[in-house]
Amino acid sequence: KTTFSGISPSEFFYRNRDLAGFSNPAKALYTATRELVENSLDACESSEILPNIYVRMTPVVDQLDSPEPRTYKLKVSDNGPGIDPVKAPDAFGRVFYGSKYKLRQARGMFGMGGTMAVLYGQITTSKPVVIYTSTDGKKFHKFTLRIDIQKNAPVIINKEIIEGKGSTGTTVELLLTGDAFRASTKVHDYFLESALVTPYAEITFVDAQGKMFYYPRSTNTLPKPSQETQPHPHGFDFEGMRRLIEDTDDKNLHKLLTNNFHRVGATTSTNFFKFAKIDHTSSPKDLSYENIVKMVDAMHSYESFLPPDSHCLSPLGKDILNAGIMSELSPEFSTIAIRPPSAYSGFPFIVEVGLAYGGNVGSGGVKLFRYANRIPLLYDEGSDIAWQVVKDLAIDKKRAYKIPDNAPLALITHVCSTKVPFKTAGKEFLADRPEIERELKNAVREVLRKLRLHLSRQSSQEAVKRR
Amino acid sequence: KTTFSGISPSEFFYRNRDLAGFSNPAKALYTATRELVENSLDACESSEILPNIYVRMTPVVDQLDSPEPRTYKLKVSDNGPGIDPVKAPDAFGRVFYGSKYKLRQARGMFGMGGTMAVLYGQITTSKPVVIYTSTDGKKFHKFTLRIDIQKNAPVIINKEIIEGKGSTGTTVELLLTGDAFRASTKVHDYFLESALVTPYAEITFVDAQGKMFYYPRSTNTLPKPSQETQPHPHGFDFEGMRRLIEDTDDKNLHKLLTNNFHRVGATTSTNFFKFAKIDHTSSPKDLSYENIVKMVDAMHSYESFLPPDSHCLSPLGKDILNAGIMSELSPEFSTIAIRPPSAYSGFPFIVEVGLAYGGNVGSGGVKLFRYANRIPLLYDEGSDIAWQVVKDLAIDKKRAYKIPDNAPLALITHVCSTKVPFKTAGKEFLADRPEIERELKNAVREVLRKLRLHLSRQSSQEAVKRR
Ligand SMILES: Nc1ncnc2c1ncn2[C@@H]1O[C@H](COP(=O)(O)OP(=O)(O)OP(=O)(O)O)[C@@H](O)[C@H]1O
Ligand SMILES: Nc1ncnc2c1ncn2[C@@H]1O[C@H](COP(=O)(O)OP(=O)(O)OP(=O)(O)O)[C@@H](O)[C@H]1O
Ligand SMILES: [Mg+2]
Ligand SMILES: [Mg+2]
Repeated sequence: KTTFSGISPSEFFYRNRDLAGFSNPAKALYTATRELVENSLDACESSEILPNIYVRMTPVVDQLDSPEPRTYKLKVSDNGPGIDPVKAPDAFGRVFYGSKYKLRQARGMFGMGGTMAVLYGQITTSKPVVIYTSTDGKKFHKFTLRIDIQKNAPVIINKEIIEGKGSTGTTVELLLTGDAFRASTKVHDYFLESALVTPYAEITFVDAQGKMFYYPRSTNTLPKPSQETQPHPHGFDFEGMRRLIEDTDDKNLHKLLTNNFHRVGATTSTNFFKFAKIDHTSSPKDLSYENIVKMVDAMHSYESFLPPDSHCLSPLGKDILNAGIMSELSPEFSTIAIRPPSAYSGFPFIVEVGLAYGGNVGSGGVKLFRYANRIPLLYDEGSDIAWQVVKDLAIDKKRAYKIPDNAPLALITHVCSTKVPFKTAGKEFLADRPEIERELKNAVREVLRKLRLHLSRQSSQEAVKRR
Repeated sequence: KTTFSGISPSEFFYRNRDLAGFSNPAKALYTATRELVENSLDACESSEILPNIYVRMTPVVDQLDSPEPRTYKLKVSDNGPGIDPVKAPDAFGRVFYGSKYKLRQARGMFGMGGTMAVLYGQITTSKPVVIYTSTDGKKFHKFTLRIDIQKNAPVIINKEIIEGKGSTGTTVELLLTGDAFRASTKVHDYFLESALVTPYAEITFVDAQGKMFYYPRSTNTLPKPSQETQPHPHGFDFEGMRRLIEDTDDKNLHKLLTNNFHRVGATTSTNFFKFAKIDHTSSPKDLSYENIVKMVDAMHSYESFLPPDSHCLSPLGKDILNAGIMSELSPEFSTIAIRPPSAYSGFPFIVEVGLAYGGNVGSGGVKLFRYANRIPLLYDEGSDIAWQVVKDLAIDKKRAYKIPDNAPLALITHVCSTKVPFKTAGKEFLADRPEIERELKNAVREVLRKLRLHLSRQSSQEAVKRR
């Protein structure tokens, strides 16, 4: 007899924690740290606060004699805006709940990262998480909570109010089974690579051995926070259109487009409906199934929508990329390509690529540093579309760019979007969305062509010298 | 002002379909096909019915002139046991709902694959899915349904009863945006590799160009269906123990272990509690937090639990692996290693590895065929722990096994478990769980050592010949 059952989202990720990046104690320690730090960076940036983030990993004293994996206390503190105390328990105790289900660029997007760190800590140590948060600097709300995994709901074990010292912020303290030794290289690289793209953040990291790594602020200029936007018409899908039509008060299709889509004005709308051969005065609610199909298909193929503007995005820009390349790679030659905004499935995105050659760049194979929405990606390089593009152009086709074997070549790729197409809930690597692949290819070709020019000038200069 | 919201599981996967293997039209067509075929195979095997599965992809007529991607009709039919008509709408219309949340090996495990195929079809074409199913052969229940994505619930558009022709089974028919041209190689490989490990199944596949591929049954012997089991104590986590203690009527710890765990009898339990230094007569409900920690930690480190038996598993076995190697690779030499059952995090698993060398095996690099729970894995090879083990041993360390460069070498890996640790909800590749990595290494070393023996005999025979 076949028996059926349904499970909650937290139960699903309890059973399948590999999907969220918690496969083994080393990886889990890495992922939990990443998720909490990214929550702090997001919160500070969207409230235009220069981030001060403090991260500490402490082995639990009585476990010091036992070999890894062991129990660690993980603490992440920020000076961000704090979390509304009414919302904080759900923010950390409920999977698929958060403030980032909006069309603007942020590191968070799934509504589950912080909750997964809490969940993993709970299932490996049975200890509750402690959250301190203040939105006014005067009162800190201290929550001790655990997750009712079968219900996907927080259980508040204790709640207190503590006198604040004048500054808002949030601190998360949890215990988890980790392997700090195995995770060490990746954790340190994460902080280093994160600091490179957040020069306005001050990050202090005290690792499991008590060693402190301090990444000071090198600029007081915050990037302009990304603004919420409307979907871009290119690639907008049926379900989106169906909901729009169901919910709309717009009296005709012309208004439906101009009121609800990114950069669609009266002229664009008129021209689009001419192209689609649909009467733009008809009412959305009267549209037949065939005509909705026709309209959505036409939105896919119409070439003259204005490209997205980047208000909903927060690209790194030349200054940050240059500063990072110079400080970390000290190359003899470098160049940057920043692609204009594009869109996939209605989501605006920008691709930025940096190239560094020679100087202190190590030989022995192309080194790729991947980022997405300012998050360093340190796992599963081979599966990432960015690597596949780099391998195709800078390795398989290196002759075309006059790149010698074992060249001292490093590339940095950054994809930023209102929705990064991660292939895993652990945000390890990017899926191959054709539009993103195309823009990565354009950007990588651009920097490789500049490198080729540099290399051929260099070799002709050397030829001149020899004569 | 920060506003929070929660979303349903189907809304989550609507927004993040890349996580489920639906990144682009080619991949989506592949994944939808895979999910439906695996549902049919699971259903037939668990009801001990020799599977007859019919798959057909048909381009929608009026789209034939437009270039790919286009709208396809995907139809998958089986002679399985059918689905209880009361449950069928939720089975296909609700994410995180199904019959496979049990501790036994099956291809399905997430409760979302079939639902995702329906969801992707709906968001790309707005058409409902049609399900025909009969559990008695007399009446077929025909459901036309779509998914209320925001609610994660099915909406039955139409329901009919049709006269059956005497045989039970299920047919799923849906429309979706696919790219059959781009997906062609992978789809055909999927059927070929699937047929290799299911010689008891008859599979008919009519591709998008109308070409029929017929994989006949080569044996009438079904594998013994996997039996539901209890968790194995090795690696059982806190949350599992907490729930067990909360729900139990067992009066003492000794009974708690013998009644609830796989192959833990009176002797094992007594010896375990001696090792853990815990009084096995104490009541589970009276156990302090510290003693639960002590018990769970001891369950991790105790080496003398009986290894799992394989009733909950369904390994391929030597016959199927040999038949597959011979028919597809025709090597000059082959060998198979089947590891004894092991467990990770309480889940029993078995690793099986086949090796084929020379003969018709192509040169030019090691070829790896990966399987998990009889599912062929055709994507993201580089990220799979199976590939990392094969690369480490058969490529980086090939000298140790006397393997020449560009050797004509192929390996087949099969990991079967009551829970395969997939890293993605699209079941593309395996996460690196240490226990599974260890068993893969043991199995690969075993076959490579046999190959080394064969190669050195071969070279000494040739040396004899030359004299
Ligand atoms: N340090 C923090 N400061 C302010 N708000 C926070 C902080 N940490 C978490 N939050 C809030 O809690 C919500 C849930 O966090 P969680 O990490 O679970 O999901 P997310 O960040 O929205 O998405 P993702 O799963 O991609 O990380 C966030 O959306 C944010 O509103
Ligand atoms: N062809 C079929 N015959 C019988 N039962 C089926 C069939 N297809 C689906 N089902 C039932 O519907 C349920 C839901 O299927 P679905 O593919 O969504 O999830 P699953 O197979 O349980 O897990 P997974 O997401 O890993 O595939 C299954 O558990 C099974 O009980
Ligand atoms: Mg987050
Ligand atoms: Mg399934």
